Amino acid sequence: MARVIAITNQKGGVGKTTTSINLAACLVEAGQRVLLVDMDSQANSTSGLGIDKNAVETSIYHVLIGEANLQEIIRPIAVDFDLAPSNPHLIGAEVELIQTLAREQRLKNALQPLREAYDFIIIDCPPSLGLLTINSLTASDKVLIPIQSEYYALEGLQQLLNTIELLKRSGLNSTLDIEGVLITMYDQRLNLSKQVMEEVESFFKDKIYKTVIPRNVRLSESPSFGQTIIEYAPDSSGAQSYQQLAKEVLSREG
Amino acid sequence: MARVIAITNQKGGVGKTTTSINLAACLVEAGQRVLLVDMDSQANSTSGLGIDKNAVETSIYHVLIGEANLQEIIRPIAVDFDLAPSNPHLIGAEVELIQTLAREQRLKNALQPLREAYDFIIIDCPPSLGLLTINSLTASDKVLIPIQSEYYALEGLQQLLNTIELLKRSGLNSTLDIEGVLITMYDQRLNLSKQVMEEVESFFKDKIYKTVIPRNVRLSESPSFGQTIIEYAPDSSGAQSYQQLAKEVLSREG
Ligand SMILES: Nc1ncnc2c1ncn2[C@@H]1O[C@H](COP(=O)(O)OP(=O)(O)OP(=O)(O)O)[C@@H](O)[C@H]1O
Ligand SMILES: Nc1ncnc2c1ncn2[C@@H]1O[C@H](COP(=O)(O)OP(=O)(O)OP(=O)(O)O)[C@@H](O)[C@H]1O
Ligand SMILES: [Mg+2]
Ligand SMILES: [Mg+2]
Repeated sequence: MARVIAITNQKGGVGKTTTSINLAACLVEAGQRVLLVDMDSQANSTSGLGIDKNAVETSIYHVLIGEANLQEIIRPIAVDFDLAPSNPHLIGAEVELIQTLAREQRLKNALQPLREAYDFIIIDCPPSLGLLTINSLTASDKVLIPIQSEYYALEGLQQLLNTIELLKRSGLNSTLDIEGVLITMYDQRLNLSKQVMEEVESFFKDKIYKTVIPRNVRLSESPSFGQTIIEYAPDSSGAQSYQQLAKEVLSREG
Repeated sequence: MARVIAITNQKGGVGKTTTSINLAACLVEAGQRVLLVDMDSQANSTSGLGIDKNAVETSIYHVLIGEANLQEIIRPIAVDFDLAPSNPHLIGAEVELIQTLAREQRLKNALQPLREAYDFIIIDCPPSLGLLTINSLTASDKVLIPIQSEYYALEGLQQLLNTIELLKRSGLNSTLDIEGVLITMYDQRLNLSKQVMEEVESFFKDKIYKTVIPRNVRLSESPSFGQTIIEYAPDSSGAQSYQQLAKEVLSREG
């Protein structure tokens, strides 16, 4: 039975996609079967793995509006590593879903038949708290929150926690829990990074991962080659930190 | 008659808020009267100027749903520098606006009576192409597009240009034009920065500003003090580049 983890934070550019792709790749390297679901209309997880989003005919959009099932859109990336791609159609999904039945549970229902086929299902979320993120949170067991080592990154956390709390109380997903909080783009030369780290530690206490992702240019270069960090630069600090994170996620099993 | 400029790019974390606050401040320094409108539910422009978003009772949300007029919510930041603040209520606005009359023109109508009172109205947009961004584009004369010097930043440009084109053809704003494209967080030591710059130059040709905003830690520190870059670190490369940008925007008058 797959563990479903949503990678989410409505603040933009904090490393959601970078974490989704590279955590998935490192879990596969550690022997897990992983499905990555791209729930962002920017389709960065899709293009970051070398797939042309404009050439994707049926995507997660068609699954959400009921025109395809998930099995039909899944593409193999590597052995034991599959992707449910996005494409620009997803821009219209939030408005279209508003009038549909069980609009918050479309992704959860679509994932149900596939949970036996994977060990992990990772969901890359868009930078908003709209229906696509609500669908992702409703479908997930746990939430992994990437936090950039910057001032604005702290600002939005309370809103995110409120949304998770509302979702739990609404009955849409009463067992949803925070898997962990991940510090990204950490630069040990900057005071700002240290200050943000201290604030996050006092706010989240034991929920924060011991693994910290450093700022590492290899991480921002790898998507332009359509490769994960362990393919593109296996000896980089970026690759090592995501391998470390995969170990920590596995050790927090269940 | 104020020039209304929307600062937009649906890619997250590219420098929309940093550009909105600091371009506004540098235009004020150059003798202009400026209104900054925060159209993002994260309210980063509001908090970046030192205002507690949770203490803001009536915000741009109340203006969009018709419960307040813009004049009532405006706060002075400095002489000739006003802010129309946001607060977390704005999260619900996209869904609530869907059923309202003239839902795309709410901001445009609200700004109309104030256009004589300012020389510039700057609108900070959220990282999405939903109704809040559509409202901002409909209300604007021009669009300023910040582009981070990263691979994913190039990916989303076509979608943004398509949205602007659709908006023009729909009649919502047939004269909307791109004011300029701004390269942000440029690091001259990185090949990736140079590559992205070349791609953007060949894509946008003369629309790209000569001013390039360098990666400068002072820019990410200043919001934690509630200050603009020219108050916090007037001699920094960040301050100088935004002062340079203000000059370029003024020289492109009308
Ligand atoms: N640890 C890191 N070191 C250096 N660059 C990074 C790191 N993590 C991410 N990046 C780069 O920073 C940018 C933002 O990261 P990413 O796109 O993964 O964030 P996101 O949260 O998914 O953004 P969005 O909100 O638009 O979905 C990207 O260009 C990415 O390549
Ligand atoms: N030139 C720069 N040098 C260094 N840091 C910067 C620069 N510009 C912006 N930043 C920092 O990068 C982060 C992202 O910038 P900002 O929040 O302005 O982007 P945004 O596009 O408004 O994000 P969102 O999509 O969430 O609205 C912030 O923490 C900001 O302080
Ligand atoms: Mg992303
Ligand atoms: Mg912003």
